[in-house]
Amino acid sequence: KETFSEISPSDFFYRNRDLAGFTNPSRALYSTVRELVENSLDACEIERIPPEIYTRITPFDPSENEDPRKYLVRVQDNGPGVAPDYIAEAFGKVLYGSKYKLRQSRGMFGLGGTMAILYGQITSNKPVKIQTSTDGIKKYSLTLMIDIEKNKPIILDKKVDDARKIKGTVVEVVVEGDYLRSSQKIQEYFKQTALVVPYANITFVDPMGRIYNYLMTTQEMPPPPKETLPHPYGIDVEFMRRMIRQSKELTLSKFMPKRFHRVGAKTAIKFLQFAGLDPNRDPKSLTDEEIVNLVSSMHKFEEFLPPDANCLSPLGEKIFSAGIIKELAPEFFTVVVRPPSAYSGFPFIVELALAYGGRQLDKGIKLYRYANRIPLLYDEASDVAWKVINEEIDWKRYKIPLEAPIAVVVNISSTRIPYKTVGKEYIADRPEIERELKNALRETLRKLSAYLSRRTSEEHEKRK
Amino acid sequence: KETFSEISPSDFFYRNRDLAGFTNPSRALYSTVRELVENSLDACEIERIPPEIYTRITPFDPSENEDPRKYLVRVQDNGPGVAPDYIAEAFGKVLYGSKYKLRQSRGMFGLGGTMAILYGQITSNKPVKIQTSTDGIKKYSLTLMIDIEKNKPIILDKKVDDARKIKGTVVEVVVEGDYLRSSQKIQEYFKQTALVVPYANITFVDPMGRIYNYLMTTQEMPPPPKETLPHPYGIDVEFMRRMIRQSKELTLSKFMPKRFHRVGAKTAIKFLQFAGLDPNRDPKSLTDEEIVNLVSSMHKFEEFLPPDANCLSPLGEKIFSAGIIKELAPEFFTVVVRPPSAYSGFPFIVELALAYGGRQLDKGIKLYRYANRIPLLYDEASDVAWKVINEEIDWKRYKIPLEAPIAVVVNISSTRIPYKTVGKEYIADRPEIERELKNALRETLRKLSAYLSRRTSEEHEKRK
Ligand SMILES: Nc1ncnc2c1ncn2[C@@H]1O[C@H](COP(=O)(O)OP(=O)(O)OP(=O)(O)O)[C@@H](O)[C@H]1O
Ligand SMILES: Nc1ncnc2c1ncn2[C@@H]1O[C@H](COP(=O)(O)OP(=O)(O)OP(=O)(O)O)[C@@H](O)[C@H]1O
Ligand SMILES: [Mg+2]
Ligand SMILES: [Mg+2]
Repeated sequence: KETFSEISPSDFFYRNRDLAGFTNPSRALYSTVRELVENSLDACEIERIPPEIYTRITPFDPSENEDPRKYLVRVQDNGPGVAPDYIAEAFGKVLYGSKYKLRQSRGMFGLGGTMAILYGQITSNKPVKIQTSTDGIKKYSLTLMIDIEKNKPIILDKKVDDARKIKGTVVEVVVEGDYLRSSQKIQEYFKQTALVVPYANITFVDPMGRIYNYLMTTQEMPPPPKETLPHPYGIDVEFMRRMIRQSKELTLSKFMPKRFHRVGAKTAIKFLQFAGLDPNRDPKSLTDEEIVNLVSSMHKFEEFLPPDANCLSPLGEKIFSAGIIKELAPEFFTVVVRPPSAYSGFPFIVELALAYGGRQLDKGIKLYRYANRIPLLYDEASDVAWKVINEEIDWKRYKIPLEAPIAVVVNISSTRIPYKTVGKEYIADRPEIERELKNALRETLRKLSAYLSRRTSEEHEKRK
Repeated sequence: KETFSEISPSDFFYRNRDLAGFTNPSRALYSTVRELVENSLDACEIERIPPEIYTRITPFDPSENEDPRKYLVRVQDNGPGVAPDYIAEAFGKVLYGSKYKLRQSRGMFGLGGTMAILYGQITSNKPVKIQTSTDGIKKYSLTLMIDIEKNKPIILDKKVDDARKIKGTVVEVVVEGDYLRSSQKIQEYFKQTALVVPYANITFVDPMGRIYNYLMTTQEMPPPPKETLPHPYGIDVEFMRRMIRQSKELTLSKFMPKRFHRVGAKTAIKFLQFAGLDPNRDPKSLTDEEIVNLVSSMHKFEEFLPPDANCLSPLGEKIFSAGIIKELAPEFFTVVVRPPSAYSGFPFIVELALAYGGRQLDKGIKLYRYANRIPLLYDEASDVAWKVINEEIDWKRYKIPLEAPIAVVVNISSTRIPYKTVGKEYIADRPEIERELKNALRETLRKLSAYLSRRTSEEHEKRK
């Protein structure tokens, strides 16, 4: 009597677009901007191209003169572009992309940019226009819509022109937005982004034509993140089965070092003995039961080296400090870069800055959160960093006055950020991440505490 | 240089299973139980079968004697069963189900039960066993696994037996769980579920063999929710296009009343005039531009009747009060059932109980949240109800003492609950829902305030 049906992933995210941050015109305008800008930044950084990102929001329909209304959102970058074979699906298909690998990047789900286009389509009925060139010779211009029920692009127009030596990508989408309500968040997004990418030129032109320019303050770019191998502690049975299926190694003793992160030949042999498996076995000959045993032994074996964070690209003290000084101009600040750690086999690095005083900071604690250099501006109270600040640290112990003007700036770099939502709003309280944040905050609080007591005693000296 | 790939929706939720509430063994054991129990309750209620739901968690591998370890989770119901053609895909395919319609139910995404099975498979490598009978004559037993990369079931075994007059469904899955850490939440889940389904027999047997029995206290079941038509205020261009494609009506004047909620023939004509469209037009003849105009006119036309909540199935004061008395035994309580409201065209009803005193309530405000009768036990601080209690209500104004023993119990019924996460942890702060919660809490606070002042003056009288 009940009727069953299947829906495509684009249909699922269309029906449940609030999961992805496209709740209402104000929030959706913000999400459209952030998803496209993050795609551009990722693209430039992977190729180590100093990013030039230009975003413009323009009212689209002159007959509409108050929010919410349609806006043309245009994001242009000087990145590596998208190769012609992939353009339509990169933008017109959900769960499709180039970031399904173990490498630090802002993108990870394969749906952000496509969601912005989908939202534009269902609110304005306008197709998206993509222009892109990978070589500065040929520029491809596609006008496309998404077949939401089938999760595939519908190409309405396609042409090839002379790219006139310009490489990069332009995305133009028309969305129902509410700039009045989201302007503060959008401006904050650009301001906070610029803080952590001082090697980029970021320009934002708002609907009134006002230009916000964040010029680069350094030429040197951080080394791009490297793709890495999975770590034994993060493996489950499904993953192991896939690795075995794809492996070309003829023995377990060759398979382990080749396919796993930081597993040397000696460690492999030692581990296989621990797991009770013959090192000369062909991985493809393992039975299901043996695979289960292999995985559970991997989790129990204590002699694997911890994940190496060499694949990661943290901000580094220099860039981080420069951003703090530029944006917050504090009287005092201290930066700590924690040693690499890992959760579930994924390496991560916590960087934390604690800033005090100066004319810009207001009384009380203001938290700035970044994950892989993305500013997180929503759902602060649900984030692990907020939890640490408010529940795990006893500020009185460090003699910090209650209304002191404080800013805590956190950046987490990882091959996988444990967001709790598809809209990448806040980070789950994984115990290892919580611990690193706590340690980082304590380190910086000790330094601030020392500074404040020095300052107090110097003031006493002066008065005598 | 960048390589592109597509992943299936099951692969997406496998890689991102924390989005769906399968973060770690403790949380995943909870999610496994809740997803299966909610499927059983939905199935029984839709057919108005007084639910008999039996859940047992048993340690699976005797060689494992401490958490986390494998558990066999078995959930059995006396529901309508699943028809043989659909069994494999209902359980072995993500984004597949019978709840993709505009009708109140606990399930809505088409992936909960399948995620429990997927999680079991990747942590225990054991297939799931499903037994089901729709007629009490034939019982189908399927042993299946999920092909996660292709999002389809792999049937390992299938047989048909005599069902011996027993209808219903049994699901048996083996998962890596941590009962030590999740026992409190799991027990709380059953306790709070039983509070709102007094017409059900709920039994839970824990790993130690302890039996928790929640016996039915009433035979009468609420009328099952009815499927309803979409409301004009909730329509977007994509949805309209689909409706037009599926419509059989030959004119707009017939299409509107037939396909939309509470749009009568007269209102349809009036609206079409407002939208500047000929009522005799064939809906399929509308151009894209006209469809956009139709949708935007729908949002602007102010004479549509608001969504009718007749399709909804709220608890009702009787059932709600019985549950409050049974579970909280308060000194005083008051229940308010708000009039029907709507957000984005989706009808909803807020029911709120405010309880005070008695031996069971602790000092301070304890919040119990339900959505379509599902107890929500996680992420309280992110929920709209919490926001209303803590930020939108001035408790001092009602002269409620600071440490008063208070419980606030909220149930929201809707054809679509605006969860912010796939794991159905908490509800988004939609303005209409926030407003209804605020009004409900104010109503009950006035009554509690009156009660407390009466009680205080009576005590003064006694002392004289
Ligand atoms: N400006 C751009 N320049 C180059 N490639 C791009 C650009 N924008 C998108 N892409 C490509 O399109 C793919 C899909 O983008 P989309 O935003 O939908 O997903 P994602 O970035 O992989 O993941 P997420 O959902 O987390 O954003 C990207 O993986 C990238 O390869
Ligand atoms: N015990 C049961 N009795 C009858 N039908 C069931 C039962 N369990 C599952 N089903 C069917 O299987 C379908 C898929 O279940 P699943 O939990 O994966 O998704 P859902 O309940 O539709 O949505 P959600 O992801 O929100 O739970 C259901 O829609 C229902 O039709
Ligand atoms: Mg992206
Ligand atoms: Mg379900």
